[in-house]
Amino acid sequence: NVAHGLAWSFYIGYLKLVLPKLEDMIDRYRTQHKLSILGHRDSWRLHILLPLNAFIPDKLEDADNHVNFCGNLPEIIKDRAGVRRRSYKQSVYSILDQLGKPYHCVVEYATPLQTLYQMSQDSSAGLSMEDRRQQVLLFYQTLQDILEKSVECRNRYRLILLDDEGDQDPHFLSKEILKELQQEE
Amino acid sequence: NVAHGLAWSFYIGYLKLVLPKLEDMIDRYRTQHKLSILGHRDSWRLHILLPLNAFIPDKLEDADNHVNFCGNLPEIIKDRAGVRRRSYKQSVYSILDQLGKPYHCVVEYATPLQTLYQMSQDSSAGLSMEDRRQQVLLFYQTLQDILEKSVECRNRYRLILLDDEGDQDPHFLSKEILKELQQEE
Ligand SMILES: Nc1nc(=O)c2ncn([C@@H]3O[C@@H]4COP(=O)(O)O[C@H]5[C@@H](O)[C@H](n6cnc7c(N)ncnc76)O[C@@H]5COP(=O)(O)O[C@@H]3[C@@H]4O)c2[nH]1
Repeated sequence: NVAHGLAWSFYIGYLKLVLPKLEDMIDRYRTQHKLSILGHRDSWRLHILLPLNAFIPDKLEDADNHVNFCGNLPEIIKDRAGVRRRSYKQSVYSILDQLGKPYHCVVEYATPLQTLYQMSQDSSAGLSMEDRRQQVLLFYQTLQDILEKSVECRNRYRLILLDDEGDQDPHFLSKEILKELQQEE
Repeated sequence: NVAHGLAWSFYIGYLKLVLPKLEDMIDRYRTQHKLSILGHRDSWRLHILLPLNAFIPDKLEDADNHVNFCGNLPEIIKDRAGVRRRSYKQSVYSILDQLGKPYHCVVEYATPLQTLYQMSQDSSAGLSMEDRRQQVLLFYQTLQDILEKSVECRNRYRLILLDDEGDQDPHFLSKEILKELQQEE
């Protein structure tokens, strides 16, 4: 069950490290850039996008041009497993609503789903396209369970499951993210 | 089978990206620092340490004080899954032999094994200490199979499996790395 291990790895090797420091990083970012964006502390969370088809572009703009990169949060630097000063950082985006009004948030795709996608493309990996969808759901459920029990990560994340409607609507992604942000405000 | 997914993730999310550029990075490092270290192109590989007990310190010096950090190779910067300008780099170490002569190489532990270790410490992860050892071997075998078939990674890595003698000998790690380096020269 590939997704079980990938969810644990995402938690242990990334979320557990970065989520506890996220509020500080957002605070420093706003101060450094003298910004009044991200005014609602309720949305000071890492919004994690989980597309059911595991198809993940490297730039959010390629999924929806209403999503635009603003800047990176200050990085966390940590010695990890012999790699000195490994860098971890998240990106801030502005999301335009249908009227062109921008909302800001820290958002990214769940990187391990790229592994699932590429495994399904490689016949020697033993993961079919049908299995892949099931594994995305298992990843989502496992991650949800882990994060709910995690004291370090409480209230610092939002998991956003995305179904395939996105293929029809060029602004599906921005609308889905805005639904979440509007619940947070 | 957690290790199967972790091996694919290590390949797809890291080795496939960094190994093809490794020779260039070592070349630039030697040029920038005007160094004659790393004189044997045969050792221009990423030496990947796989301890059977999955116990991985974040600093190699903590495992063996004959292993010393020299510097980081130039970084690779890549947009990944919505994180802009994510940084990837490897560390160069000098390894002292029993006579105090230094040999240099690019080396690190296989980071995903830290996930296995921490999962075995967390009762909700469903991985016992006995399973963990088996999973390390499965990780090693899966990674070996993937890398042997990978055109992009050919000859750019060395997998070094480490058993537990390390607990007895404070210079076990340096000796094991030197055995590999001496075969390469
Ligand atoms: N968004 C995001 N930003 C990050 O900085 C980051 N770092 C890790 N991860 C994801 O968390 C999980 C745990 O990471 P781990 O380091 O144990 O495994 C990593 C690690 O063994 C190796 N790797 C990736 N990036 C680096 C790196 N910069 N240096 C060394 N090793 C790396 O390849 C594995 C897979 O990486 P990703 O496929 O990017 O996803 C990882 C993984 O799902 C990240 N996700």
